[in-house]
Amino acid sequence: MILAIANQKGGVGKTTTATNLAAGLAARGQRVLLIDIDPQGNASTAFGIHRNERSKGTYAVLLGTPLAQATRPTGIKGLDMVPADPDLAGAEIELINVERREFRLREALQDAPYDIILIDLPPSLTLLTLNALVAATGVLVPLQCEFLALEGITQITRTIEAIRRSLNPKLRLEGVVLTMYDRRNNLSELVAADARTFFNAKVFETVIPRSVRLSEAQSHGRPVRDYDPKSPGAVAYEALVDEVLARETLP
Amino acid sequence: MILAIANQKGGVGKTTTATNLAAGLAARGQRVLLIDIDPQGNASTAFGIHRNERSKGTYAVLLGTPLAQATRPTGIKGLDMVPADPDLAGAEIELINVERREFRLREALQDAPYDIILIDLPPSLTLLTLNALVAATGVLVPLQCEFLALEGITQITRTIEAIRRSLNPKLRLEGVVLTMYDRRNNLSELVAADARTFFNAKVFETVIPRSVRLSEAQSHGRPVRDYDPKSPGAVAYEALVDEVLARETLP
Ligand SMILES: Nc1ncnc2c1ncn2[C@@H]1O[C@H](COP(=O)(O)OP(=O)(O)OP(=O)(O)O)[C@@H](O)[C@H]1O
Ligand SMILES: Nc1ncnc2c1ncn2[C@@H]1O[C@H](COP(=O)(O)OP(=O)(O)OP(=O)(O)O)[C@@H](O)[C@H]1O
Ligand SMILES: [Mg+2]
Ligand SMILES: [Mg+2]
Repeated sequence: MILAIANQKGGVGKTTTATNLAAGLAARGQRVLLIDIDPQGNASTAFGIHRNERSKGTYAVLLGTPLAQATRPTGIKGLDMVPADPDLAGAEIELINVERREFRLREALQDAPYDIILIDLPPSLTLLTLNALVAATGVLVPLQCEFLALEGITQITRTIEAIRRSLNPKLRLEGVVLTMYDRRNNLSELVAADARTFFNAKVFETVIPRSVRLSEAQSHGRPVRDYDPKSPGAVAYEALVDEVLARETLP
Repeated sequence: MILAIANQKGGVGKTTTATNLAAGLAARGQRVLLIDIDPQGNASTAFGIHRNERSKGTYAVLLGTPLAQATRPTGIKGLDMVPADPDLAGAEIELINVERREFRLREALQDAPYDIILIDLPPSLTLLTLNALVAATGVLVPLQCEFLALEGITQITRTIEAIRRSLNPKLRLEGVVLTMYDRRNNLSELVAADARTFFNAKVFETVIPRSVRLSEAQSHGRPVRDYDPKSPGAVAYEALVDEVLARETLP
């Protein structure tokens, strides 16, 4: 399974979901690889990989470096990652004239020795996003429970549809994860209800609450399950891991 | 003054700042134009312009439609806007082979009959972002008071520097606005202190608190000063408007 964590809307919890899902899946014995294809490199930061230690990463892989040479340990058993190298910010322009430019990541991930590969995407629809969606088998869309969240959601669903028809017939919408749900904010429930009407059973049962411990964990370079396992955010992400695994084994 | 509201990090309050700043400046008698160059079209939504009413907008202007034909009233005296038309999502690919593609917006805004033009940018560094930064005289960077916010901040400052050296010598960093400050979250103060160390006097005195009334106002298609003028978010944005005007008149 290769899962792209995508939504072109910014700040909806893509990185927070990708990193905590990766940690939870590894803890259940899966061999997991996390790929940071966002030039901002927030997933790399969330695992404590400093900016000056990212020299061979996702950009190098797109240009032909073997995956194993760009893969790093995260300090978590069963979880490796490919960080966002500094050159990733310029990949858009550099890859334009490269052969089979949309397929670079898919080709690099063939026969990769992992059960699950997660890809953290940037908040945009660019060639990097395209590479991830061509390589992926499924897309998980975090949806923030705030106003404007549903606004652009058809952009990502239309993009998934367009890529399925043209470059990647296997690609499917794995599910929609409601994030930053705040009981005190009545907009949260409105957005959640709208999302369930629009996406039906594709919306995961698990809802991720707004919880500052999630940000704090990132500032310490650790997944929330290690930082504060009893916090509402950690409990919710554990439930999400179980749901993703349960859906994965379904035909 | 042409002010680009920019930060490639997603969900930091670009649209919320652009729309509320525009409304506050118009209320003080300035003739204001707001341009939505984000394909998500959140600024267009925040002024109640429905998706099916955006047919001539920013994309049409980039391809040569006169500005006046794409400009709409917002229902607020002194404030017009150019919405994000549906084709904007494809602009990246379409503009690649167009003459002087980075200068399209700058040329379209020459002699525009406004005192202040604000541009709401998408969370990425693409040709649309480039067009806005080439057209702008200043950049206002909203910085969310949460972890990861300072992570990629050098990307936008490096981009501004690169554009000033090559395509737009006038471009300057107008200032950094701290947003979503939450007194109950000690990360907020850490990020604010870091930002002041890094940017010094460029950080506006006004800090925008986290306030759910800001989202609610957007869901009603109105700026917060009309929706709930006494709310903490509305009061803060009024103070920001005064600070922006005071800085503008300084040499
Ligand atoms: N459930 C949550 N509760 C509270 N804060 C959260 C939650 N999820 C994410 N955050 C915080 O919100 C901010 C945005 O989250 P994150 O960076 O994961 O979003 P993203 O979609 O990856 O952003 P981008 O579009 O820039 O890639 C971060 O500061 C993060 O710490
Ligand atoms: N000060 C605030 N307090 C509470 N919520 C806020 C505040 N500012 C913005 N929001 C909410 O946070 C979300 C993100 O804000 P906004 O859309 O303005 O960010 P953005 O930087 O424009 O996002 P994008 O990167 O997708 O363009 C929205 O749902 C908005 O309603
Ligand atoms: Mg992210
Ligand atoms: Mg926006």
